[in-house]
Amino acid sequence: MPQIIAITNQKGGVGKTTTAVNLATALAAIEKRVLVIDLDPQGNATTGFGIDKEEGQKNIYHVLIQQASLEEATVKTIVPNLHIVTANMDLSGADIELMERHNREHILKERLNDQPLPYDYIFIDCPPGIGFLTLNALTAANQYLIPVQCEFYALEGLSHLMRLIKRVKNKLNPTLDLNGVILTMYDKRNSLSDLVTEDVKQFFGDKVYQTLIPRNVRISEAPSHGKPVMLYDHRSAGSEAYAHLAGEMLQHEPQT
Amino acid sequence: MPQIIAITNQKGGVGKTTTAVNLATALAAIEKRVLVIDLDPQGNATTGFGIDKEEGQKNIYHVLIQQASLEEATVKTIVPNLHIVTANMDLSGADIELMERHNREHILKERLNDQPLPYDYIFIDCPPGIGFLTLNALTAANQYLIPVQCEFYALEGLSHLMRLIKRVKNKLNPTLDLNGVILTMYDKRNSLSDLVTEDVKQFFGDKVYQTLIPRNVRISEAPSHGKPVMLYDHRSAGSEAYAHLAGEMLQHEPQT
Ligand SMILES: Nc1ncnc2c1ncn2[C@@H]1O[C@H](COP(=O)(O)OP(=O)(O)OP(=O)(O)O)[C@@H](O)[C@H]1O
Ligand SMILES: Nc1ncnc2c1ncn2[C@@H]1O[C@H](COP(=O)(O)OP(=O)(O)OP(=O)(O)O)[C@@H](O)[C@H]1O
Ligand SMILES: [Mg+2]
Ligand SMILES: [Mg+2]
Repeated sequence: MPQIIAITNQKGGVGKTTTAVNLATALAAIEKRVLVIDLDPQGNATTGFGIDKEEGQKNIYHVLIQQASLEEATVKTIVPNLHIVTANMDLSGADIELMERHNREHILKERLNDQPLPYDYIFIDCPPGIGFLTLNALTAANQYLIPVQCEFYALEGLSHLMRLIKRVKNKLNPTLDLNGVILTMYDKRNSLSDLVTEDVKQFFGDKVYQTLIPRNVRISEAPSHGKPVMLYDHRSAGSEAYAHLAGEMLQHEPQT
Repeated sequence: MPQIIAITNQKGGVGKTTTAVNLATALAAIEKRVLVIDLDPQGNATTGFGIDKEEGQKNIYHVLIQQASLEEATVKTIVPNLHIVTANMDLSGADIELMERHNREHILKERLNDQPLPYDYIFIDCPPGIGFLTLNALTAANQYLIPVQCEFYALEGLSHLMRLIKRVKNKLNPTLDLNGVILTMYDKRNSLSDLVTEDVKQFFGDKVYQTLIPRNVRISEAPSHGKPVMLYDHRSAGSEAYAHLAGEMLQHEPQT
């Protein structure tokens, strides 16, 4: 049974996609079999692996409306051991199209349960906001991971996020567990980074990953080359941080 | 007739709220009468002015469900000439609650047309994504303003945004005009900033504001003090940039 981890935070621009792409790559690099599901109509995770979104490929939208199985919509990436189910703007229509469906928040979960999942990890990259797609991700997942940008507004949004998670656990997915919290775009020159780090550690205790992801220009350049930072510049501080994070995640792995 | 400007970009974390708060403040500082409507359940614009979201005052949610008029939900801010209609997480329920309403994208427009609007500028801070709230903002507005972060993913999202705008103009609001594009978090040490700036200028021509908003730590610190950057540190590069932007916006003002 793979670990199905939703990467979520309703605040925009906090590093959800960057974490999905680079953490998945770092785990694949140490021989874990990984699947990334891009569940954001922006399709940034798809672009982060250099894949063309408009190529007519079956994607997560077709899986949700049952025009393709998960397997049919899965493609290889440039990273060995790492597959992806892509997304594009068609996905923004899914919310309205599936409005009348019974148990509409369970659609992704049902599609995942339809067949064997030959992966150790499945990461679901969530869009910003708290909508239909995010609820589907949190219902399908057995864990969730929260990237928190080291900024004030990102900190403020955490209590909302936890209220939403509580509602999801009560009504949709009682087994959903917090995998951890990752601090992103940490900048030691900016006193706000330490303020946020301290507050987050107070709120979440030992659920906060020790690895801090630094603000690193190579991380933000990598997507324009269609590569994860580990392939774009493996010596960079950004690449090393995500490799370190992958190692830390393995230590927390539940003994199965 | 005030200029009603929706500040929008479906990409998260690009500086929508920061632009709404600080541009509005800069215009109010030169005697323009300004209203900010916080249309994001995160309520970041509300916090950006140091206002408590949970205090029980009427907010934009009550306006949309017709439990308060716009006037009843409007409060003063610490900035003279600047009022706000606040938001909190209740707003995330509006989408579902108003699902059955006829012409549901026109609700905000109707509420704005109910009474005189004693303002020169009304800025609507939109949430990330392309949902019910953003469609309401783009239908109520006579102009839209696009903040673009100087990053690759933000650049990639522009063509989606323009497709959405085209649909809005065809179906919901034919008079919607582009006010302009603002480049945010410009960092001259990062070559990506120039790459994005050039591409955006090619795409939008003279609709791109000359003023570049620099990445500036005082801008990101200001919300934790509940103040726009102009009040928090008016000598900072960030404060000056937004003051400069306000001046530029006035030059473009249609002669009414
Ligand atoms: N550690 C980092 N250092 C530098 N830039 C970063 C870092 N992490 C992310 N970025 C950049 O910051 C921007 C926001 O990150 P990203 O798009 O991953 O956030 P997101 O939460 O997925 O956004 P959205 O809410 O739109 O889905 C991107 O342009 C990305 O390249
Ligand atoms: N010019 C700047 N310099 C430094 N930090 C900035 C700048 N502009 C915005 N920020 C910071 O970047 C983060 C994202 O900005 P902001 O929240 O305004 O974006 P947004 O588009 O409103 O996000 P969302 O999509 O979640 O609504 C915030 O923490 C903000 O303080
Ligand atoms: Mg993303
Ligand atoms: Mg915002």
